[in-house]
Amino acid sequence: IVETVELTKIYKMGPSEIRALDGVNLAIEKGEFLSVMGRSGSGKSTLLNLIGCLDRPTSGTVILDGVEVTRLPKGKLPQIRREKVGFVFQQFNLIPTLTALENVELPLRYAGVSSGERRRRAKEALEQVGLGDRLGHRPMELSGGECQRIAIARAIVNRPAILLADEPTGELDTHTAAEIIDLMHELNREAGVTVVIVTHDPLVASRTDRIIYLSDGRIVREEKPPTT
Amino acid sequence: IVETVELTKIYKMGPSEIRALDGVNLAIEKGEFLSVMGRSGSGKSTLLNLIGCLDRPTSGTVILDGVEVTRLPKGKLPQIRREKVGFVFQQFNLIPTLTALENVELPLRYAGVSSGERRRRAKEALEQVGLGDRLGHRPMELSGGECQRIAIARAIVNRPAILLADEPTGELDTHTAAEIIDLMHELNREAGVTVVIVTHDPLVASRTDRIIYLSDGRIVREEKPPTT
Ligand SMILES: Nc1ncnc2c1ncn2[C@@H]1O[C@H](COP(=O)(O)OP(=O)(O)OP(=O)(O)O)[C@@H](O)[C@H]1O
Ligand SMILES: Nc1ncnc2c1ncn2[C@@H]1O[C@H](COP(=O)(O)OP(=O)(O)OP(=O)(O)O)[C@@H](O)[C@H]1O
Ligand SMILES: [Mg+2]
Ligand SMILES: [Mg+2]
Repeated sequence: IVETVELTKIYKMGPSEIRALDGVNLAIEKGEFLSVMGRSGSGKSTLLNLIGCLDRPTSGTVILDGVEVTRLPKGKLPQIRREKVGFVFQQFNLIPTLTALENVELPLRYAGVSSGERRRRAKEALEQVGLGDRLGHRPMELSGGECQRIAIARAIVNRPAILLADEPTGELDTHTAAEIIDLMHELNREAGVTVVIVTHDPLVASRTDRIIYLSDGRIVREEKPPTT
Repeated sequence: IVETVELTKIYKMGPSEIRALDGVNLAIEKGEFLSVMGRSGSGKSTLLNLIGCLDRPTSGTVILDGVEVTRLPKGKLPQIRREKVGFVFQQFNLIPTLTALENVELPLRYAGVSSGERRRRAKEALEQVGLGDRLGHRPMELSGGECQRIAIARAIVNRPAILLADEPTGELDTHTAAEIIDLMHELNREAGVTVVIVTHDPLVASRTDRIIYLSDGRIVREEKPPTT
């Protein structure tokens, strides 16, 4: 469902060059539950952003659900994203003036869902991440972990084909983190959502089908954790 | 060096009330290395914000380095904070238009340090967190973990009496997280900095002198991890 070929992203800073990604070749099967690990600065967010069409590579190819997105004009990317991808950002990116419920409804608005149905589904997604009692709060009135969970609810509410989650449990206690990973497994098994999680947590990675390790913008290792 | 008496923070949301902190009594010795754990939403950031004078309680007392800060007029708090506290925010709070170096220099500017000395000490702090090669980058040009480390460098550059860190390793891989905790231990041992870390990482907590557990705004348990 995702394929990258020689995916490369280079940032020019004055005279020097930063190879955030350096020729990444990756194939992700439909329905897979994958994790990506690696040191801070190794290129994990860059990889996710390129797969999720939030950014364009310097060179190389991304094929997303059969579409060679790296050949599309920039203007076509938002639509592809909305139809196919749910994204949990490393820094949440919630709209501060909207409530938790309104933030989660946003992808459903774009999908043209009626207001009654939007409300019902957004409420359900928030209950799934344990925030049924925080619907009317705005991001400033919520804890770090609560904001992260709103971002997760927003990413899953549209049942995307692919869920890309950039460190979705970085701000969560062990108990809440386990519940979130349970939820992602449920989506994977029951709704066939392909899941790619960037994580620093070995416990989270051990609960995925395959772990990809990045170092200095390259894949250096792959592992299949023993199934429990 | 820190004492709280019946510390309480209540948020009114329409007809209902959220007891973010509910009568917290805590005494922290000078030079202690403490961690605070608890579920998402249990009141950890609220506790840190009240100790660090970023916010005022609904009732109760905070005594910081001999000063009853809850009795001071609001206008006096910024000065107390700058002189006594280094704060690492859960969401980093860097200035997006400034470079890594300029962000870390900021507390030294407030302290009236000369520009040459400021540059030298900020550079040193950034090297200590492993970002000596990112001095000229702005937050948008840095990874999540790199931003978190700038926030840490900024909090320690002024050798504060008390370092309050709200989940300082939430975005860091295991290796980089261990280096940051090593650095905090070094400050604690060699510069006598009192350290309070909110963390979800049991490995980080196991490396502190005492662990305080919060639940629904109250301290429910205390533990002394076995010393390695
Ligand atoms: N301004 C506010 N208005 C209303 N409720 C608030 C406000 N700020 C925080 N809260 C609530 O107070 C509770 C405690 O918040 P706090 O940020 O201290 O939690 P936390 O322990 O740091 O959680 P996390 O681990 O998720 O960061 C949360 O349930 C949150 O919803
Ligand atoms: N706009 C940019 N300009 C210059 N360099 C950049 C830019 N964005 C990212 N980088 C650099 O590219 C490298 C990879 O960044 P990326 O965000 O992918 O890392 P990461 O693996 O997600 O790290 P973390 O675990 O800390 O989140 C980093 O070293 C960063 O400094
Ligand atoms: Mg990242
Ligand atoms: Mg918090």
